Amino acid sequence: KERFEGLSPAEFFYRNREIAGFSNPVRALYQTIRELVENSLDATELYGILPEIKVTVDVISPEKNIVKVRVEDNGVGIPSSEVPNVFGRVFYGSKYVIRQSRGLFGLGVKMAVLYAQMTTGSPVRVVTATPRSRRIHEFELMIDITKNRPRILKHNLIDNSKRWHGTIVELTLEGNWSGARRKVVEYIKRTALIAPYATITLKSPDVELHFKRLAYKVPEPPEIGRPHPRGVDIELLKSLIAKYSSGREDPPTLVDFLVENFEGVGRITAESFLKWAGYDPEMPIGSLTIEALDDLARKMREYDGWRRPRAHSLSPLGSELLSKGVQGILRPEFVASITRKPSSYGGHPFVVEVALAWGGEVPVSDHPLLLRFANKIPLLYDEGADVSRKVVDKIDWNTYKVKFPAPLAVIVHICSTKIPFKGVGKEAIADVPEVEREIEGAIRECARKLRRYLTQKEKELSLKLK
Amino acid sequence: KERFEGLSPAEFFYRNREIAGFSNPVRALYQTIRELVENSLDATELYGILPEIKVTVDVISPEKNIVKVRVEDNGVGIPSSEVPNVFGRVFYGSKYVIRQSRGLFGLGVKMAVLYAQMTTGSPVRVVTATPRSRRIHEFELMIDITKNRPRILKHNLIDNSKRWHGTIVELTLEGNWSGARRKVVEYIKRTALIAPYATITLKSPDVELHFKRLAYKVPEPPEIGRPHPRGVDIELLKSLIAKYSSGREDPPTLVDFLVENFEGVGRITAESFLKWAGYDPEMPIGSLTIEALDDLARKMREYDGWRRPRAHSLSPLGSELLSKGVQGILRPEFVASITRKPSSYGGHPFVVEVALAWGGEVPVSDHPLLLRFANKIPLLYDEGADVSRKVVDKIDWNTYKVKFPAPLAVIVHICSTKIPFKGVGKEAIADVPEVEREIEGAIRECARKLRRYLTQKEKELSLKLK
Ligand SMILES: Nc1ncnc2c1ncn2[C@@H]1O[C@H](COP(=O)(O)OP(=O)(O)OP(=O)(O)O)[C@@H](O)[C@H]1O
Ligand SMILES: Nc1ncnc2c1ncn2[C@@H]1O[C@H](COP(=O)(O)OP(=O)(O)OP(=O)(O)O)[C@@H](O)[C@H]1O
Ligand SMILES: [Mg+2]
Ligand SMILES: [Mg+2]
Repeated sequence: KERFEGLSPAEFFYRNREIAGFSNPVRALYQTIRELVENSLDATELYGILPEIKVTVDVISPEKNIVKVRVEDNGVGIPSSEVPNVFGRVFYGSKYVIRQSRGLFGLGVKMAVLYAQMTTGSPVRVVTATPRSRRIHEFELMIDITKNRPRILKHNLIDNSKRWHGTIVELTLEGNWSGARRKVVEYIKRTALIAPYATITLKSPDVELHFKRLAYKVPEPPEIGRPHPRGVDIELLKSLIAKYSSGREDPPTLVDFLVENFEGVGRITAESFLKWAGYDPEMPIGSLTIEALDDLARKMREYDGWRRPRAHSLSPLGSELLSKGVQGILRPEFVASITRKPSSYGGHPFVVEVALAWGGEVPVSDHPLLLRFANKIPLLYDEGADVSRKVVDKIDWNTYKVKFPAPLAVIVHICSTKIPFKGVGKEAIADVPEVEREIEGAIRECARKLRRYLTQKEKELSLKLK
Repeated sequence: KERFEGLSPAEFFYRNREIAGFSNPVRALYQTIRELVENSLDATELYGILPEIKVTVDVISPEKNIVKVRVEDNGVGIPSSEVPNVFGRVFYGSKYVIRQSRGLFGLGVKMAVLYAQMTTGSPVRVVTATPRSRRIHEFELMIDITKNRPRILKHNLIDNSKRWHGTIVELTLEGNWSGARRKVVEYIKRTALIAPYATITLKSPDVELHFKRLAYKVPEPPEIGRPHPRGVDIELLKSLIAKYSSGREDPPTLVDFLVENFEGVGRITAESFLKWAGYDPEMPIGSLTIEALDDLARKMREYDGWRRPRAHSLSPLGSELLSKGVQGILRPEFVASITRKPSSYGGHPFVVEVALAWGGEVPVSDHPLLLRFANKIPLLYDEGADVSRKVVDKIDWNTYKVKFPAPLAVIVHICSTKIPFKGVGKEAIADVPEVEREIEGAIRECARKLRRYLTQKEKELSLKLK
């Protein structure tokens, strides 16, 4: 007979860890490093702190492939009461809000802890202090996989005499450093490209990198936003209504509910919408039936009178910083870059930034070198499944005077409150039509600038030859 | 300040439903149908029942894109005590065992229920009866997303006078039938190809399909297996030790533990392994330290004296049935098919089956038409990210006398107790080296047979022309 059972989230991802990028000792080491680095960059940038990230890789045992990874940052640290769940509970984090950040799933560091635990039996070590805290907290903990909760093995308090703030995470795992090194180095280089205001160092047995920041100002941190009516469904409406109604004496009205809970909805817009949709603005939201909620959700998605989502919850690099990063890392002869106006899909705002780098130290190749970024995360795998690759492949580069083999690099950066990732391993982006159109528009805009440059270069060369 | 929170699994997949294939009304309708059909085929085949699957699609409202999907099967039904969790709790199911089946995540039908619930507010309706049960159970239920548990709206008992057994699932969702129709039809056709012993019907507003079974015998159902030592890690050892020790008076020995819990480990093998690894076979497993567990796990993975995993937990189609299915659906002039010997990766057994279909009604194309299957599931999306596509692309077909454009179809079927899917949407398979090698070997084996046929055809043609 069939045996029925339930799994905890930790159990599920322990069994299916390859889906999160932890498929083998090479890939798992890469994923471990990137999950920690991405957390450190969020912990600095989102608070306007110039990031200082130190990555250390020690090969403890080459025959057994045992590696120790340590990542240190100068970020906002983690409140000690939150450390156990942050590192020991799958689907726990602070990124479940409407705001651009690298983190979004509440899963990344837990996967790294799980993998280290199952391959070497060792706990994660965390040292952390929040700004102005008098004490530094040091933890060692593991995950109780069956129950999806942390098991604290150690918790020490250390005097924070130097008033340090930040986080150190140490993991010992089965990882193949010689296999992973090349991709890890590339990941760190590209992180330096897309976050040129960050200072990042890597120390490992056979390679040391030191990227000193090229810019001295962190971009304006994004603000937490509200959902846009374009993206509502019945469940979202129900949960927003529940939150908005709780603890109030007088039941709130429908128009108040819309104005207070959604992006792009002012009082006048809300009233015209409700008039169009056939609802009394003063109607108490508690009296909405399930059929009315269904109808309201549908009409909110359909109505074209909403203001488009603002970009205050986004934090693009800007074409100037993007050019700076590209110049610093790729050292091309020519760069054209653009940050497009904000757009949106399904109520989620997004901004596409593109740079084209040509010549100089850009390697010559049969097709464009594609560097993909999402919310300032470098994406190094699954290029064949990514929307940017689809767009680059359908462009006829001859139109822009680029004949392959050629030294051309295409840098695509997508910022959004919801990046349409294809999987929890965050490697490829789905071809959402609005996003695909924006990427193509941005690439063509830069390509026209490149064409002018190459045309000019051609003229100067033919003048010389005369 | 950062706001920390945890999400239930239902909440997580509600927010990230595109990762499970529910990205838009076209794709969601396709995914809903396939999740239900795959459950129905598991519920019949795994019990030696000749499957009768009826799929009905009603477009309730074309302007609002409201569609009702109903899938009925003659399977083993679901025990009434299990229905609420099976449909209302993410990460719950009966497929968390070591045995080939379409289901593996305990997530599929819950995603369909979630999507229907959030787009139309309506519950799932389930009618089910197990073999020889005197009553049929009818449920209507929804998912409490915040708590990841079912909410039963209705539960009726009906007299089972006809002694029916099986399951009917009805969902009302926002789905785009005209957009999804082509892929749904293709999915059902290919299901008929890979399961030629199944009778499948589709009734929809504008298309009706009836695939009567071509074979009258279900393949031998797979048996539940045990883990293979090649795939152990410390956490697996700990949980197996805990289960094996619980409720026993005398602590079991290390050699007993190995023989009773692992695949491919007889008493003699276990003793030689323990001798090689430096452990006393009679040592009580309770006395193993974490360092010893770590060492034991590593050595179990490393030891090359284990018997390779048996295929009793697999259920390939067999080259004869595969040819039959290919003939029935593609109507080619020539078919070559092969079922390879069982292989394994990381302790997981797998079998690759391949067919090449040439000519007849196979469409002429610039590259081979690739039909991919995993555990008898047709995979229709993300071909560019799939290992089979990678293998097909690197083969020089000229060697086998195939010059494109040509009417060639490549059918690849992988059976395993753990298909290396790249995501929970089950569309692409990762390029695990052992699997990739087997696919290439199988394709080349069939290609050699095709070459003999084409060479013969060439001869006959030149004879005719003389
Ligand atoms: N170095 C760090 N500094 C400060 N906070 C951190 C750090 N690392 C983790 N955190 C906190 O722990 C939470 C959980 O991290 P985790 O990587 O598991 O999820 P996430 O970053 O929110 O999302 P994702 O799964 O997409 O990475 C974060 O949201 C953040 O609040
Ligand atoms: N038509 C059916 N007949 C019998 N049992 C069913 C049927 N549909 C679902 N079930 C039961 O419900 C469980 C959960 O189904 P669900 O689709 O959510 O997960 P799964 O099939 O186990 O895995 P996956 O997420 O990969 O599909 C199944 O394991 C099975 O026990
Ligand atoms: Mg993270
Ligand atoms: Mg299923």
